[in-house]
Amino acid sequence: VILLNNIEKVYVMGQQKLYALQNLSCEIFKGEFAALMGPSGSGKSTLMNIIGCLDTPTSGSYILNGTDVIKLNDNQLAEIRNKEIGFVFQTFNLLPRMNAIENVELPLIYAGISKKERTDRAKETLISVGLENRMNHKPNELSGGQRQRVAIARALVNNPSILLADEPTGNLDSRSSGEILDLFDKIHSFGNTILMVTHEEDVAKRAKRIIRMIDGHIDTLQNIRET
Amino acid sequence: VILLNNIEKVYVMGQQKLYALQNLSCEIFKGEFAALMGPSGSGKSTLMNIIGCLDTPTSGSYILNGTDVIKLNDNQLAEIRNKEIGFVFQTFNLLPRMNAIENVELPLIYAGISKKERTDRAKETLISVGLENRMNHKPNELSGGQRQRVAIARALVNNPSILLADEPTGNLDSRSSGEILDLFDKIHSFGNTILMVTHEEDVAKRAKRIIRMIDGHIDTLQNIRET
Ligand SMILES: Nc1ncnc2c1ncn2[C@@H]1O[C@H](COP(=O)(O)OP(=O)(O)OP(=O)(O)O)[C@@H](O)[C@H]1O
Ligand SMILES: Nc1ncnc2c1ncn2[C@@H]1O[C@H](COP(=O)(O)OP(=O)(O)OP(=O)(O)O)[C@@H](O)[C@H]1O
Ligand SMILES: [Mg+2]
Ligand SMILES: [Mg+2]
Repeated sequence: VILLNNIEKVYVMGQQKLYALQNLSCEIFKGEFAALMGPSGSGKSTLMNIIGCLDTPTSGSYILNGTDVIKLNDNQLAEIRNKEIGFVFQTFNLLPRMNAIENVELPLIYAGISKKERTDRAKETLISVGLENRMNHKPNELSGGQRQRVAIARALVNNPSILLADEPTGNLDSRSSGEILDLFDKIHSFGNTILMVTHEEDVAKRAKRIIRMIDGHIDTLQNIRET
Repeated sequence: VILLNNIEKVYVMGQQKLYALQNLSCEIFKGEFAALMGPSGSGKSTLMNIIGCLDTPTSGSYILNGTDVIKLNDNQLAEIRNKEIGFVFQTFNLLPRMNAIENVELPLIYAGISKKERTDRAKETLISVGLENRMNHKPNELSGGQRQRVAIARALVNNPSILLADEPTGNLDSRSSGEILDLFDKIHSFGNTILMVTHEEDVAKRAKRIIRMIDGHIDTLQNIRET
């Protein structure tokens, strides 16, 4: 469902070129639950942003569900992001002046869902991540792990066929982590595709495949050793 | 060095009172390296903010190095924060328009250090957290784990006698984590006091004592079981 070929992402800084990704080729199959690991700065978030249609590569091709994503215009990309993809950001990116329910409703507004149904679905999703007692809190009235779970709820509320989660348990204790991973298992069992960045081996083991990155590309040698 | 007695922190939300901390008493000894653990929302960051003189309790007493902190005015608190305490925030709190070096120099500006020495010390500290190749990057040009390490460098640059670190390895792979924890060991060996929040047992084991919190207070039963 996700096919990346020879992806390159370069940042130009003054006279220098910084290769965040280079020679990156990778395939994620429909309905797969994969974990993405690698050292800090190895390009995981950059790769996730490209897969999530939030960023475009400097070169290379990205075919999503048979569609050549690089050829799409901004409106078409926004439509894919809203309908097909749920994204949990490493830095959450919640809107500070809205409370938890309002933040989680956002993807449903774009999808044209009625106010009553939006509120019901947002509440339901917040309950599923253990936040029924924090629905009216704004982000600055929430703990780090509670904000993380609002970000997860917002990614799930539209029932996306592809869930991209960048360090979704980075601020969660082992029990809340376990609850979130159980939720991911449930979503996976419905046939959805999940790609999750994590730096914790215990969390990665909950996925069915571990993809390792190093210096901006896939560490194929390590991947071969592990299978 | 840190003595908290019967600390309470209440948030009033409309008609309700939310007890983020209640009946919390705790002592941290000079030169100790302790880990603080507990479920998401149990009050760890709230406690850290009070210890770090960034927030005041609703009631209770806090004696730091023999000084009654609650009686101090804002200027005196700012002085303590700058001279005695280094704080690594759970959400980093870097200034977006400054690059890594400029962010790390900030505590030294308050301390009245000259420009040349500030830059030297900031560079040195950034090298010690593995960021010698990212010194001129702004936060949005850095990965999550790189931003975390800039936040750590900023907390260390003033050589504080008390280091408060809220989830300092939350975004780091195991190798970068290990390097940061080695650095903490070194700081500890110089006689400094470290209190570190973490949700990972492996990281907590690097400390000499684990303090567990639950529902806004210290879990004394669990603490007794572990000693
Ligand atoms: N806008 C930018 N300009 C220059 N360099 C950048 C920019 N954004 C990212 N980088 C660099 O690209 C590299 C990859 O960043 P990325 O955020 O993908 O890493 P990561 O694998 O997610 O790391 P982490 O585990 O620390 O979150 C990093 O070395 C980073 O410094
Ligand atoms: N300004 C506020 N108004 C209302 N409630 C708040 C406010 N700030 C924090 N809280 C609540 O206080 C409780 C403790 O928050 P705190 O950030 O200390 O938790 P934590 O232990 O650090 O959690 P985490 O592990 O998720 O970071 C949480 O339940 C949170 O919702
Ligand atoms: Mg990242
Ligand atoms: Mg916290």
